Amino acid sequence: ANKVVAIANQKGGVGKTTTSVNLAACLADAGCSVVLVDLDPQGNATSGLGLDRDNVESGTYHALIGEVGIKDSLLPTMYETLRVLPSNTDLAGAEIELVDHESREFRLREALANADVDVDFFIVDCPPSLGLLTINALAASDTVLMPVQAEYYALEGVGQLVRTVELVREHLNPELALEGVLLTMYDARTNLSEQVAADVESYFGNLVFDTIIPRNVKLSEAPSHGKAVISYDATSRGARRYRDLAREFLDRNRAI
Amino acid sequence: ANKVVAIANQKGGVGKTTTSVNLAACLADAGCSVVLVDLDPQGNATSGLGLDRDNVESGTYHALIGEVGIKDSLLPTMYETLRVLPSNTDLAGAEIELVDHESREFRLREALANADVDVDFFIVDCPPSLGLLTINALAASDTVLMPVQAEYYALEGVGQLVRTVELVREHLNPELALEGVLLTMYDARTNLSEQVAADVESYFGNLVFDTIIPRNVKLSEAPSHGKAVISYDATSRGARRYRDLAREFLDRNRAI
Ligand SMILES: Nc1ncnc2c1ncn2[C@@H]1O[C@H](COP(=O)(O)OP(=O)(O)OP(=O)(O)O)[C@@H](O)[C@H]1O
Ligand SMILES: Nc1ncnc2c1ncn2[C@@H]1O[C@H](COP(=O)(O)OP(=O)(O)OP(=O)(O)O)[C@@H](O)[C@H]1O
Ligand SMILES: [Mg+2]
Ligand SMILES: [Mg+2]
Repeated sequence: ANKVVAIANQKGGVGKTTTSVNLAACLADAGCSVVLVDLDPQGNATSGLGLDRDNVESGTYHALIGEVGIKDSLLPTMYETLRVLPSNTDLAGAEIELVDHESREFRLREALANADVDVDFFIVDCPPSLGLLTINALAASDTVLMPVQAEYYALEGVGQLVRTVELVREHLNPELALEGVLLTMYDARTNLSEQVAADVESYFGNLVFDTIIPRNVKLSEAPSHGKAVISYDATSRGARRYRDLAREFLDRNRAI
Repeated sequence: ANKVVAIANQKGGVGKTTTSVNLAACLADAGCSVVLVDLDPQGNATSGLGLDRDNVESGTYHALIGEVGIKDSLLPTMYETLRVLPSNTDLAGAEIELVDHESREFRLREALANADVDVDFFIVDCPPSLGLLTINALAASDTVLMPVQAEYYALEGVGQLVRTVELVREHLNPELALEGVLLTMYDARTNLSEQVAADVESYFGNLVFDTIIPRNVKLSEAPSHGKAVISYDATSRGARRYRDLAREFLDRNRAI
C-alpha cells in the first residue's frame, strides 16, 4: 500500500502529465485507490482532471513547506477512488525557498509519511527539470516511471536522467528502483520512432513497457475537457493503450 | 547591433530549441552574424548544431559564474556567421549556485555586456522553467520570442509566461519588449490547432507572427544529423517556414 511512483523526465513535453493523469485514471477505473500529486508549478495535471488551478486554497506547495497536511488539501475528481493534491503557481517559488531549508530534499517524503492517507498508489507528476522539486519526488518514491518521447532530443536526455536517479539512490533514497520506461508519442509512419524505440530497448531491455503509447489526437484534446482520455473517448487508441499500460503496471506490481 | 532575443516558454517541448537553432541558422544563411546562447542544461541547441556537449571545455556556465569570457568559449558551426556559446551539465548546478550570489539575475546581462563580440543578434535558448536561468535570459534581453505549441496545455501556460515577462520588465529590465508569438507544431488536420491559433491571435493580435510552423517530421529528424533543417532538407515545409520566419523577423527588425 501507499506505493509512491514518480513520473519523471527533465526533457520537456515528453508526456509526463499525460501519463500521470491517464495512468492514475485507468488505475482508479480498475478499482485501485490513487492520489495524483501535482508537483509541477504549471499545474497541468490539476487542470487535466478538470480542477481549477486558480482556486486552489492549499496544495503541494503547502505540503512541502509544512503548512498544511496532504490529507487536508486533497480534491476529489470524477473518478471515485482518485484524488488530487493540486498545484498552483505558489509552487514556482518553492525551489528557491527550499534551498536554505534543512532536509530540503526530503520535504515531500516527510509530507507523504505524515499524510495519514491510505491508498494503493501515489502518482507524482514532475516538472521538466532536475531541480529540487524533481529531486524531492525521487527521494520520496519507491519507483520512477520514465516517459521517453520517440524523438531524438528526448533520447539524448535519457543518460542524464539515469545518472540523476543513480545519484539519488546513492545519497538520498537507497530503495529507489526503476518502475519502467514508457515510449510515448510513437508514430509508426516515421523511421525516427522506430530508431528511438530500438535504442531505448537496447539500453533498458525488459525494463521497457510492452505497451507503447502512439501519437493520438484524442490524448491532446482530452485535457481541454478536463477529462482523462478513457472518459473523453473510450474507444480511441490513446484510451486503449493507457488501459493496457495500467494492466501491465498492475501485473508488474502484483507479481511482487 | 548585438540585439539579444530570448526564446522562452516554461512549458516543455513547445519548440524553443527547434526555433532557436533554425531561426539562428536561417538568419546566418541570410547574411546576419549570430551567436546562439544555449542556456539549457540539456544542451539540445549545442548538439542540434552538431557540437559535442560532453567535450565542452567552457561555455554558458563559465560565463554566468564569471570564470571565462563569452568570446573565449564560442564554437564555430557549419554556418560561417553563426557561433554557439555551448552548454553542458555544469549548467544544471548554476541555478542553486547563483541563488546566494549578489546580482544573481544579471549574470548573463553582465557577461554579454563584457563579451567584446560584435554581432547582429544573440539568440538565447531557454530551459522549460521560470527559474533563475530563464530570469537571467529575460533580464539580459531586448525582446522575447514566445513559441506556443498548438496544444491545450501550452495555451494554459501562456498567461504565467506573460506575467513573468511583466514582472521582469517592472523590476529587472524596463526595456524588455515582446518580439512576437510563434505558433509551432500546427497540424491543419485537427480542430485543436485551429482553436489554439484563434485563441492566441485574439489574445496577442498582430504580435503573432504571420508565419506558422507546421508539424513536420524533417524538423525532428534534423537534430539527429547535427544540422539545421535548411541543411538537412532545404525543400521541406519545415525549412521553408523557418526561412519565412527569418524574413519576417528581419522585416520587423529593419523597420525599427
Ligand atoms: N501520445 C500522445 N499523442 C498526442 N499528443 C500527446 C500525447 N501525449 C502527450 N500529448 C500532448 O503533447 C503535449 C506534451 O505532453 P505533456 O504535457 O503530457 O508532456 P509533459 O512531459 O508533461 O510536459 P512538461 O515537460 O511541460 O511537463 C501536450 O499538449 C499533450 O496533450
Ligand atoms: N514543427 C515541428 N514539427 C515536428 N517536430 C517538431 C517541431 N518542432 C519541434 N519538434 C520536435 O518536438 C520536440 C520538442 O521540440 P523542442 O525540443 O525544440 O522543444 P523545447 O521547447 O526546446 O523543449 P524543452 O522544453 O525540453 O527545452 C523535439 O523532439 C523536436 O525535434
Ligand atoms: Mg507536464
Ligand atoms: Mg529546448
